[in-house]
Amino acid sequence: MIDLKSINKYYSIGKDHKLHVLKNLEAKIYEGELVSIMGSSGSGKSTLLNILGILDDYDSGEYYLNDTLMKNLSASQSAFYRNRFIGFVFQSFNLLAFKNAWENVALPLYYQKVSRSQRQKIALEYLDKVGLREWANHSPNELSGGQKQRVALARALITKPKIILADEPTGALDSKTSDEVMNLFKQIHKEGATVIIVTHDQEVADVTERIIRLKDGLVV
Amino acid sequence: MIDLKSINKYYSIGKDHKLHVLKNLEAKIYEGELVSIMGSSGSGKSTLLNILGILDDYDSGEYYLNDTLMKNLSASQSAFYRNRFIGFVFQSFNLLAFKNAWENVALPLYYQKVSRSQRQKIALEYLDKVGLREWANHSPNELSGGQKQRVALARALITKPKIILADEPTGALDSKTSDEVMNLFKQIHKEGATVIIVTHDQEVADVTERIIRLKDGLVV
Ligand SMILES: Nc1ncnc2c1ncn2[C@@H]1O[C@H](COP(=O)(O)OP(=O)(O)OP(=O)(O)O)[C@@H](O)[C@H]1O
Ligand SMILES: Nc1ncnc2c1ncn2[C@@H]1O[C@H](COP(=O)(O)OP(=O)(O)OP(=O)(O)O)[C@@H](O)[C@H]1O
Ligand SMILES: [Mg+2]
Ligand SMILES: [Mg+2]
Repeated sequence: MIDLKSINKYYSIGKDHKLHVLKNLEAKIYEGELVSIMGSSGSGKSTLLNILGILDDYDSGEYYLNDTLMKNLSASQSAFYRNRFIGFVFQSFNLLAFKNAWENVALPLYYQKVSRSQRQKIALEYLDKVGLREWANHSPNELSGGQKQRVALARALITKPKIILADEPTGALDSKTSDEVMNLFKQIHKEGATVIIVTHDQEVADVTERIIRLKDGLVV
Repeated sequence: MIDLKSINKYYSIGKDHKLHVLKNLEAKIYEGELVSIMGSSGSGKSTLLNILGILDDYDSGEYYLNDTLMKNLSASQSAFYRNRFIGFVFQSFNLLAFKNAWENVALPLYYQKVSRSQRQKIALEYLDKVGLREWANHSPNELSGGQKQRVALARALITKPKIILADEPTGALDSKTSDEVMNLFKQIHKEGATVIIVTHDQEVADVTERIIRLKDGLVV
């Protein structure tokens, strides 16, 4: 499903300094797998996830998604593949401040032209799955850290995407809520999704089928 | 050092709905203690920490800081006590986007009228303590989640405040980096600081002298 060959990614810092973040990275992830990505702070996990999520490009190598090469895509091509395949939970949630919880969760359905009443109905179901139905009308600044994180998760799941990319989805959660979230991931994995979770939490990684470890931009 | 008596805090949601978040909360924290605050997502930990940090007010009860009542303070009085006593690590870091890492860390010294060259020198020392000296010139959007968290920590420590309030300071860190940060907290605690850490991580809580548990806005 996902094939990464010799991926290199650089960031420019200032005008004459380049940081080599991903270094000839190689990885394969098969359809329907539940994998975790671990590595120390700054090792390149979010960078890798952004490339997988077609949110960022890379400097050399090839990224095949479902046998299609994801390289030099236009903005509309990137958006097409993203909306077709991928649900993304961001490390810093990225909720829209001027929309409330259910509106944020419903956003991917809006792009799929689902009617407003149907969007709200489904969004409330997904908020319920993450224990936040009562908070549907709160705006993001009226939510705790862990509540924002769960709203971001509900938004990533609502279109039942084939691939879920989650960047530290339990980082702001207590252990009981974290277990509930992991049960949700296991359930959608059972329903056929390919699930890739970046995590620092060994208990989360232990629930996955395989751990991909990153060290200084390389899979080790 | 810190005495909370019958603290009640409400948030208004919309125009006719009030959420009772802290309910007659009682707690005492002694000078020089190293304590953790635990509780499920949404239980009121950040709300409590914001009140302790004089960043937010409360609806009834009394909060005594060093025997002075912190109630109905003006903006300048709040700022005075905050700058005098408190270093705060925010759950969502709150770094200034238009300043780089060392400038963000140096900010509290700027308010103390320290010279620029001296501020930069000390800021680099504190970045070094959190393993990020090489990232001094990166702006926040050029930092990983865990790097931002550590910059926020360095900023909270730089004025050697009497009280450190840290809202989930290791949430975005791998276990090795997390251990380094806890060693830093232990060191400043040894130097006499009162340290209060909100955490979901039992391993972090186990390093503290006492755990204050919050459940539905009450200390249990
Ligand atoms: N500005 C606000 N307006 C309305 N409600 C709020 C506001 N801030 C927080 N809340 C609500 O108050 C409750 C407590 O929030 P708080 O941020 O203190 O929780 P927390 O214990 O820090 O949670 P977490 O572990 O998820 O960070 C939550 O139910 C939240 O939705
Ligand atoms: N936009 C950017 N410009 C420059 N450097 C960047 C940028 N984004 C990230 N970096 C750097 O690239 C490296 C990898 O960052 P990345 O966010 O992928 O790390 P991470 O493994 O997700 O870390 P964490 O566990 O702390 O979230 C870090 O050293 C970071 O400072
Ligand atoms: Mg990251
Ligand atoms: Mg919180």
